[in-house]
Amino acid sequence: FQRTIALMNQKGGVGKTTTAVNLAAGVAALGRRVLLVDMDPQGHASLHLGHEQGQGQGSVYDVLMDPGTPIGRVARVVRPNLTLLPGETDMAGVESDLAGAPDRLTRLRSALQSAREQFDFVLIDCPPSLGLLTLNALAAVREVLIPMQAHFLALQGLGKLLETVGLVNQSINKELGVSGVVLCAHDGVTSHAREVVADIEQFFASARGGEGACRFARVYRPAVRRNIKLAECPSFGKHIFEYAPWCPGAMDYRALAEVLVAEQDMM
Amino acid sequence: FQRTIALMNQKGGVGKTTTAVNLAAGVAALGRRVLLVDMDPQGHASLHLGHEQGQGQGSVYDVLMDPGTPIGRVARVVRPNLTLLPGETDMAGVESDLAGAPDRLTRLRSALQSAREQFDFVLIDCPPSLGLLTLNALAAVREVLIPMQAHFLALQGLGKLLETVGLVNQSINKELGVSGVVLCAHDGVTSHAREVVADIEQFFASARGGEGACRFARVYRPAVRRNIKLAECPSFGKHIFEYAPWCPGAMDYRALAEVLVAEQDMM
Ligand SMILES: Nc1ncnc2c1ncn2[C@@H]1O[C@H](COP(=O)(O)OP(=O)(O)OP(=O)(O)O)[C@@H](O)[C@H]1O
Ligand SMILES: Nc1ncnc2c1ncn2[C@@H]1O[C@H](COP(=O)(O)OP(=O)(O)OP(=O)(O)O)[C@@H](O)[C@H]1O
Ligand SMILES: [Mg+2]
Ligand SMILES: [Mg+2]
Repeated sequence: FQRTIALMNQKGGVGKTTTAVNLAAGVAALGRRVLLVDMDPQGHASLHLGHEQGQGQGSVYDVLMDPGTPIGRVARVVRPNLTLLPGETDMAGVESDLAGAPDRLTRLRSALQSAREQFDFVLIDCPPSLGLLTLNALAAVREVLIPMQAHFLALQGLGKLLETVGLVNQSINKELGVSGVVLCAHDGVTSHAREVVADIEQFFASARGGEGACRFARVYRPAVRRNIKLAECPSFGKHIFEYAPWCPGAMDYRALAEVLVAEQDMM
Repeated sequence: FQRTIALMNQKGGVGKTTTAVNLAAGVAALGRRVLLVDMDPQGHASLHLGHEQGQGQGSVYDVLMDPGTPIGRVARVVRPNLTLLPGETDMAGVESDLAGAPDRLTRLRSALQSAREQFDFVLIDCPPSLGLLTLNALAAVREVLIPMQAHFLALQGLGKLLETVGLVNQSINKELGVSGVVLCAHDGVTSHAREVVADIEQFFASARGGEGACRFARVYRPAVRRNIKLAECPSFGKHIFEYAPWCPGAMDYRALAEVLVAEQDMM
């Protein structure tokens, strides 16, 4: 059963890219075939894996401009079991480039159709906004994972995020749902963090049995602890498992990858 | 000599609001009259100080729609020496609301003219983008302070940020310059952080004596250490000095406030 997951949060700097890259790498290491789509014009997920922009190779931009482009032509195998569809600065102009195109929200979805057989997981790293790029990701997947930090101000953005998921779910993607939250850079010791997590879990509990996009959502465990190694490895173009495979950050993302794979076996 | 400072960084979650609020409070506590402008539709700076949106009171939005609005009518004194011009969700639509208005970049500047006599410091908390709201802030101030974290991926956005400041400086605000960087949530122990800081300092050193917007820029000291208290106090509507006045976060922001005030005495 192919799992297609958007890592989204319109708030910046919360851990979307770190989570997308390290979950992709962790799941690939467990033998599943993974496609990682870098939907951010900043191209951080691509940078994180050592990919260099601007060398005339393909990117998500080509696929958005022409959804008939075969994924194989623009994506590249960057690690065993791990294929990257790179992000690129040009994507920043996509709102105007696609303005007026009736299918501008479903271009990525069309393009990924041909990849259904080739990959067990499709993970999409979203930019920090609720614009056209993120909406293309939401239209193309069944699941949303929300990387976030357990801080008071982080909770403030959650309402708007879930509203957007709900809108996409009702209008163009009835299969879309929130699978849950990944806690990033987590400091589990402080009561503040624990209160914020309790708030999120209570909110999800009250969604159970209802009909909203959060009715199956949960807080994923383990939380990913704050660990400087996770901030260092992008500067070497490495994911955490090739940089410091037994550091706390690697242990946490490995455990989360195992959860994602185990869930897939039951789907 | 009035100091007008935009806290800007298009990258999200780097510490703009935490820095804007706690520097404003720190400088006010030293006896200077401070106006804090919340330029973010998220309204986090306002929330941080206990201000509640949507109660029919004024906000930056009124001032952008009609720069003739007296600041005193929409701003409110929230602490001794500290006046807040609140942010509000309506501001998110300002790009379209002001589309085509020839003065849409200088509305905040016009509105703040009348406040020149009333305040020693004007601090503007910017949203995580380089759009119309941030451009209004850049057009209205002489100085830019860049809150950022000493991580590899954080460096990536700096080029675009400085390019934008340079463009505003050349086109609509010849007085605009980068005063420097405030290091937020800093982990001074790791070599990674120290390498990133060294990179920034080297970059600023090479700008000295030139003619660019960074020729007077420096890395402000002290760096603000990571301290959970800084993430907790917004949930109580308090700045750090009324929440935990002797915690490391308070010590660091107090020291930075003293630097800003001492600099003013020499300007
Ligand atoms: N668990 C962690 N421990 C330490 N640092 C972390 C952790 N997770 C993320 N970081 C660092 O925090 C910063 C922000 O993370 P990241 O880039 O993954 O966030 P993002 O949500 O993708 O940001 P953006 O909104 O800009 O796309 C990066 O410098 C990253 O290396
Ligand atoms: N020194 C620090 N120690 C611990 N937590 C911090 C520190 N500085 C900021 N934070 C926390 O990090 C998060 C992001 O900070 P903040 O909201 O100030 O960033 P921002 O740049 O204003 O974000 P945005 O781009 O959304 O406006 C907040 O939850 C804040 O409480
Ligand atoms: Mg990212
Ligand atoms: Mg902010």
